[in-house]
Amino acid sequence: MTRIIAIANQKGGVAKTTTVASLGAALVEQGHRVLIVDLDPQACLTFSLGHDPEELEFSVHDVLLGRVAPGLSIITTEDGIDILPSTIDLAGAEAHLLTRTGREYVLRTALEDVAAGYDFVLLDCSPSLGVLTINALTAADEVIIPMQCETLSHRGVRQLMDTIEDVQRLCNRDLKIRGVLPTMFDSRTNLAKAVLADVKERYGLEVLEPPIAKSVRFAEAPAAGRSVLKTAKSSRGAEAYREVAINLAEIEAKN
Amino acid sequence: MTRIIAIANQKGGVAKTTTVASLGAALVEQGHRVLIVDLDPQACLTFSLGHDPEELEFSVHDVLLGRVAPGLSIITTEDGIDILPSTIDLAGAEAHLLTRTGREYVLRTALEDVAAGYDFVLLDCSPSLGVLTINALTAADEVIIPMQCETLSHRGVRQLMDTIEDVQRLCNRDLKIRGVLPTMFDSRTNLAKAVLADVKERYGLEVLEPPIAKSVRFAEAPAAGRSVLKTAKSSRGAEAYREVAINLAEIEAKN
Ligand SMILES: Nc1ncnc2c1ncn2[C@@H]1O[C@H](COP(=O)(O)OP(=O)(O)OP(=O)(O)O)[C@@H](O)[C@H]1O
Ligand SMILES: Nc1ncnc2c1ncn2[C@@H]1O[C@H](COP(=O)(O)OP(=O)(O)OP(=O)(O)O)[C@@H](O)[C@H]1O
Ligand SMILES: [Mg+2]
Ligand SMILES: [Mg+2]
Repeated sequence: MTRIIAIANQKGGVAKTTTVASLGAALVEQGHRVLIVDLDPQACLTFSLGHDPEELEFSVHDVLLGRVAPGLSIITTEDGIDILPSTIDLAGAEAHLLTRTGREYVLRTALEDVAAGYDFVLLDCSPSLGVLTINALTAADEVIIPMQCETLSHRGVRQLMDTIEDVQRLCNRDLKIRGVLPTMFDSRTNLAKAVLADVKERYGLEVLEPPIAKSVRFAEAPAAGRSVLKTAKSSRGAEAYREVAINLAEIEAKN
Repeated sequence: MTRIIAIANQKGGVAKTTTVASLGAALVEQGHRVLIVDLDPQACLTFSLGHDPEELEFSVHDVLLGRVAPGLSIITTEDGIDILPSTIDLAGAEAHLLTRTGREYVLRTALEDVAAGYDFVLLDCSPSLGVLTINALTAADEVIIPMQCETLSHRGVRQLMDTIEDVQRLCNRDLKIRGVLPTMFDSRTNLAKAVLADVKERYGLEVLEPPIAKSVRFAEAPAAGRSVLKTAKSSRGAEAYREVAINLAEIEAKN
């Protein structure tokens, strides 16, 4: 039973891309078949796992516009994760899709052809609540919210929850919130713990465990075109994502 | 002679908002009159300096659509910086402006009425290269690129440079790149220094000094609704931004 999971947060730089790459790699290590979809025109996920977006023939943009079958656009990565990559063309998607009827469903429709071949499909969203992110939320069974646990990321949660509720009401009744994943977590300060506790209470959200601590090892991984699970195999960051993956695979979202 | 400076980088979470708030506060401390403009529908800058976007009557969105005069929308902050604030309505601006002729010039036109009352106007961009960021680049005399000096932020520079060149060619011949500001700088690792040296060489960009080091003091400031120059007056982060402001005020961009 394939689980499609959107990794979303409109705040910039909260480790959405790092979470998709690392969780994807961990799930593959644990024996699952994983597809990741890069929904950011900046194509950071595509680049992080060793592909040059400018060298790609097809991308998720072609798939969303119905020009190419998804199966033809999916490529492999050295980490063993399949990827539906992005290129800068995707920046045009917002405009192209803006006036199309049923524009929220194009990703869901495209994934129907290929999802069955995977145990997990992870969707990497850009820092916005535009049509591509709405597509991710409409296509997904569950959503995980990576959060930096600082004041400015706290502020975005309300708006993201409103958007998720809109999608649940209008496009995807079955969408469940799997929970918040604390990222770049600084357990020394009180601020991070306070923000996390407040979000949990205020929005009734689950918190995935363990939190991902700040670590300089993460910055090295994209430079090598591999996930941190390969560039820093036994680091705390890699181990934390492995544990999150185990918990994720065991428990589906309840609400 | 008013200097209008866009703070732009489509990569998320590289301290654009923190830079506008901190530089703005430093320039005010140093005796300049400063206006900051929040061009992000997430309104983090507005919130960081003590305003609740949901309580505001007018915002930059009304100004861009020509409904309200800029002078009526500008409000003050405890840091002494004037702000043209944002609200979530701004998310609609991309769509509203998409089909309008001369849509790249609406901010420039709006600022013409008020810029003369200030020495500096700083424009806080969202993590995208959409119509609002194009407006900022079209309205600006100079652009500063805050950069996290990690692989993924390095990757975005090419695309940003292409966009700046397009704007220079088509909408704003006089736009100059003031330079890159290294933010959240980890001087202990070789990666940050290597990325910075590479960007400097590859794109011929100036690097503003000093770099802004990583510091936990920055996360506290938005929680208090004040800039870090007030919440951590003599911290290294506050001092670094003061120095950048002094250098900025002395030297205009050369190219
Ligand atoms: N646990 C961590 N510790 C330290 N650095 C991290 C950690 N997780 C991610 N990073 C680094 O932080 C930066 C931002 O991460 P990332 O690009 O994954 O965020 P994002 O939410 O996808 O950003 P965007 O909003 O631009 O898509 C990257 O350079 C990444 O390598
Ligand atoms: N020098 C620093 N050291 C540590 N934390 C910092 C520093 N500068 C900014 N931060 C924190 O990093 C986070 C991201 O900063 P900020 O919101 O200013 O980035 P941004 O580029 O404006 O993000 P976005 O792309 O979402 O607009 C904030 O929580 C901020 O407080
Ligand atoms: Mg990303
Ligand atoms: Mg910002």
